[in-house]
Amino acid sequence: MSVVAIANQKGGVGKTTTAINLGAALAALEHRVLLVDCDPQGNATRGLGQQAGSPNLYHVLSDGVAVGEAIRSTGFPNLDLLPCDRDLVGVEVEFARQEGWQTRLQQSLAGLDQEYSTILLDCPPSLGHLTVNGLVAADAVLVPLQCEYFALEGLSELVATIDRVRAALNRKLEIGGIVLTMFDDRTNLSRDVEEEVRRHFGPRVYRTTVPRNIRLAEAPSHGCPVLEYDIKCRGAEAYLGLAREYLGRVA
Amino acid sequence: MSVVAIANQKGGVGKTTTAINLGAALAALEHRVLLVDCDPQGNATRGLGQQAGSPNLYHVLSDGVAVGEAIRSTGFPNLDLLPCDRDLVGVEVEFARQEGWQTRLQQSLAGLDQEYSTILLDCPPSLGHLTVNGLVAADAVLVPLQCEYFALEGLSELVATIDRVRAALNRKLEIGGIVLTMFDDRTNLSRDVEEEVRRHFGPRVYRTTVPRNIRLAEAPSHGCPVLEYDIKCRGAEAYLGLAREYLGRVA
Ligand SMILES: Nc1ncnc2c1ncn2[C@@H]1O[C@H](COP(=O)(O)OP(=O)(O)OP(=O)(O)O)[C@@H](O)[C@H]1O
Ligand SMILES: Nc1ncnc2c1ncn2[C@@H]1O[C@H](COP(=O)(O)OP(=O)(O)OP(=O)(O)O)[C@@H](O)[C@H]1O
Ligand SMILES: [Mg+2]
Ligand SMILES: [Mg+2]
Repeated sequence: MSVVAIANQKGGVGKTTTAINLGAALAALEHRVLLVDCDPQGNATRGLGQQAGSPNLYHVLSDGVAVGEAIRSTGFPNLDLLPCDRDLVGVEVEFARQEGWQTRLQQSLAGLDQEYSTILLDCPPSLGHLTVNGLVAADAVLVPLQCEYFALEGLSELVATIDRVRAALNRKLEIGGIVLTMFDDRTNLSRDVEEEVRRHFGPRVYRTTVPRNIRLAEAPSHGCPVLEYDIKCRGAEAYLGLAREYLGRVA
Repeated sequence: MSVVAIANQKGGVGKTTTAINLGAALAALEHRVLLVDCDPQGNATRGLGQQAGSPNLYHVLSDGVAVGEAIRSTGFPNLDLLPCDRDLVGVEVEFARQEGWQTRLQQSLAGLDQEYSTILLDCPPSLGHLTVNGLVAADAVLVPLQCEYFALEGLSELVATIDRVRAALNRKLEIGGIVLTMFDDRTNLSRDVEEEVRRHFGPRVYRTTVPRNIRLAEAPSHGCPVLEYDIKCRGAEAYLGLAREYLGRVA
């Protein structure tokens, strides 16, 4: 089983869109996938047409409820969800006062090896307690990177945080890969950012890039992954390609 | 003097782009503007071609350094900057352990009435201590709203937070307006979101919408507002129109 944190403190770069659609693509390729919504915005939960209900991730992290009681099916074969909602913010406050909070998610997810081949963690746009919990629980980080200036600026900070977590809390943590998102091949900006990222991070950058494609933004309002909403669109093609490249890398 | 918090916990909706370019447009219309970068990402600082240096906002909030010592000129007439960088994250941790932290920014900005007609606060993508500090210091909130599903989903949470801050900490706080950003009139998604937001929030939604315009995403890599980078583009036109509409509302 691999646990992958989908993280980037820059907002709106495609973390949730990647978590939902890479998850669904891996599930379509017959892999058992669990998507954990670690962002109190609850976008991964809502984007799959679900409500958090109870128990959810808050109860798992705060009250020690068994993870199996909070996991729900999504209706999409091989893709399950551990949902959350705004209440998850409470964990940020509670963790600030506790010792040993860093490994709470890691401990909750232990023992799911037999049930899932991949667990994806959708992280919030910050480097706070919830994202750190995700980085400690993960084997690797998948970094969605919007091909724009502010997103590029924030990359060094994210890499520094990953290095700190690896040194102090999770020796196995590595950058599994950087995925270029919202790529618009008609603009110099996208191409310039791509060139700089590939020059700097080399083979850690996925060959597959995700184009800007309105169908990806429409699918969540229908409560389903893009593979279900419009399998022929460029967004669906990109995430299937990304899933195949991901599997090639972890094999 | 008006203090306006530019806030929305949804990531990547155009908070920083609105702070920089509305600020520059008001400055171009001969209003003295101070832009305060309240986001540890430091995007408003970098987007204006500046470095945080020292002292910066962290030192003002944490060590009580006088705000005047941290304010810098931007080179753009009538637009000054109170910069920050990653160190500002320290404030989130320190505030969690203190009483009365909510009014720290409000107190720091008091006494600037003679120098500026408008102070804009660029908030991070969260509803944590820094954003609450911004909401307590503000007279009104300007909410940039990306015309997409996840952004719409998060609006009720933001409104609830504003109501809580008004009731407990800042009686004068109101929603100054909602600005539709990254509007793409070729897509149904943008039009559907616009229709729903105008139906629900009525006159609180600015008539001016900001179109998706690549020049807005290019300008920060040149370290200047779009008015300086390409005054003839649709992005510059939109923010000048927004500035005029804003002035008409506060007059
Ligand atoms: N490749 C794409 N093409 C077009 N729209 C996209 C694409 N990827 C994401 N989007 C849309 O862009 C917006 C931001 O994406 P998303 O919410 O997935 O980012 P995020 O990093 O999870 O944001 P946050 O930082 O708030 O968690 C959403 O409205 C989403 O539907
Ligand atoms: N109207 C627009 N047209 C095209 N690109 C835009 C527009 N507004 C903002 N952008 C670009 O979209 C990205 C997100 O915008 P921005 O960083 O201003 O959002 P934000 O809400 O401040 O993000 P965060 O939540 O991380 O603080 C940036 O790369 C920016 O340059
Ligand atoms: Mg997200
Ligand atoms: Mg910003």
